[in-house]
Amino acid sequence: VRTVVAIVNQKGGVGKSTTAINLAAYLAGKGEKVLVVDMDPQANATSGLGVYEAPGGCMYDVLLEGKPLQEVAVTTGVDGLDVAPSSINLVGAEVELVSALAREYKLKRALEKLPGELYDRVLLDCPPSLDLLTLNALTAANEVLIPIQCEYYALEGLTQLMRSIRMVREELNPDLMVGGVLLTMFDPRTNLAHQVAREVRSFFGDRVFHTQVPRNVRLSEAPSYGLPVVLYAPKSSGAEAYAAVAEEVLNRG
Amino acid sequence: VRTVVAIVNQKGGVGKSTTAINLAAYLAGKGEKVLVVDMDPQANATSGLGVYEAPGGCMYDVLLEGKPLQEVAVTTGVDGLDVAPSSINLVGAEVELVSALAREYKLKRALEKLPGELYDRVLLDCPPSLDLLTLNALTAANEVLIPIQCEYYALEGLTQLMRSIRMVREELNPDLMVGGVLLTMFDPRTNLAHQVAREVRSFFGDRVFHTQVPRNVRLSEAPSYGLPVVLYAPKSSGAEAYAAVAEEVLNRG
Ligand SMILES: Nc1ncnc2c1ncn2[C@@H]1O[C@H](COP(=O)(O)OP(=O)(O)OP(=O)(O)O)[C@@H](O)[C@H]1O
Ligand SMILES: Nc1ncnc2c1ncn2[C@@H]1O[C@H](COP(=O)(O)OP(=O)(O)OP(=O)(O)O)[C@@H](O)[C@H]1O
Ligand SMILES: [Mg+2]
Ligand SMILES: [Mg+2]
Repeated sequence: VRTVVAIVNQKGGVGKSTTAINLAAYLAGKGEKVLVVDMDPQANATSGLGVYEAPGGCMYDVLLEGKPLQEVAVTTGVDGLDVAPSSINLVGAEVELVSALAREYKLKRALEKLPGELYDRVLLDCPPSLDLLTLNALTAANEVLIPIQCEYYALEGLTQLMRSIRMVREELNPDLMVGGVLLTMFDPRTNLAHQVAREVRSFFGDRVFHTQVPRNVRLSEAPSYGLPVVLYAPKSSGAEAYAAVAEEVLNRG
Repeated sequence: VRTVVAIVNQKGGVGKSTTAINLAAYLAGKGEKVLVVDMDPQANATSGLGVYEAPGGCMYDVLLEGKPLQEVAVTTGVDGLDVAPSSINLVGAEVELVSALAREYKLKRALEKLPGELYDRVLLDCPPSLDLLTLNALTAANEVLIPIQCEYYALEGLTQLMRSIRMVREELNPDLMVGGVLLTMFDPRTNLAHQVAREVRSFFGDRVFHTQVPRNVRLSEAPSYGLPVVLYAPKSSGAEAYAAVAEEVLNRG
């Protein structure tokens, strides 16, 4: 695998799953072989990609029983895009992982065992916390993609997030870097959105994607059909934004 | 204390903190003595009420070192409303609590020691997960208030949430009941919002508040001034909705 990207923000509802699903779908559309790993017990990335069964097992089996990732990965409605599903039993994983040996490295080990040519890029969708599931993702990733909702509380959480990333880099994963910051749910009619966008750009500089994802109801409707927005409403402003983000990701190399 | 209400939903960004802050402020305005306990390491309920210092300590000290709640509680800009602040070190509480004795009862014990006449109602703002901090809140509460965003993913999380509430009732807190369900960020222009509202009302019946909180930018601007919406924009649709929710809460007794 060339690149492993952890999509992380402990603030809830900022667009992590929406970004994982739709960025992955557009990258696959550009010819990359992509795997989305759903590390969230809510399993939104799993159902948002139309996967309602986990015949080969799920991420609980990978993290706690060492099942190979490629055995749980399933195909989706998008060519070149697979998902390693989550399920409700991942809720228990946190408590069980606490006392496990090398508890932060479970996902990293699983990704290392994945045959090299299967995927070009792996996107890790994380739960809204800095728990052991998210720590596993930060330890396994080469880069972090941070979705930031254009709201006040989203700014407040950044200090905690950057502190956690620094701690992971020092203790668990020296290569970890912030690959990109994506402004989401941008509503140009509100001053707040412009203000937050300005502050984020001054904090992160050119790590912030040029593309801002607008608030667009098509993005919130798509998961109810189990489809990424490229298949549900490809001409919508939300779809065009994620297509543009995929371009920027590919240009960054 | 008469009533302890846990504001819970593991789905992120559904309006838990916004509901804790604004419902508490309107209840205090009606003459109740209210305490908001911030159980979320993000500390949004703390900063949203304009509290930026914790001179007496914070919820970490209460849960892990047995500090009395009334020593950490601080006043806010609203008469009759105090907040027991959270802080960044609550992030570590989860791992430390796992091996503690009676780990799910720490908050309940702290609330039992609170002098009876200090508060009429306590609102517990929870993080977006079903972790030990949320379990402490569910164990300490007499009722749960569930904010539900009018979006597809919000429906999916309900099964997990109801399962957890049932488990807590069986194992930890036999009195726990669902006191109310609040539809938030309702945008009447989208079919999705109406569809979700219909499904929630058929699932929960008359436990759903009549009042639906509309999407209203004043609600997301208010926390950047450290003010509940009653002090920031009392005539806004968001403010009027939370005033109406407070009425419904009082009428339910
Ligand atoms: N740009 C957008 N415009 C409109 N709605 C959006 C947009 N992005 C996401 N949404 C909707 O907002 C809600 C939150 O997004 P999402 O679930 O992707 O966030 P998350 O960060 O993954 O949440 P959690 O913290 O619970 O994992 C969802 O209902 C989603 O459909
Ligand atoms: N009715 C509303 N209209 C518009 N914005 C809202 C509304 N309710 C909440 N918000 C905003 O939406 C975001 C999410 O709300 P909030 O932080 O209260 O949710 P939460 O469930 O507490 O999130 P978390 O899961 O991270 O704790 C915040 O930026 C808040 O200001
Ligand atoms: Mg998500
Ligand atoms: Mg909150």
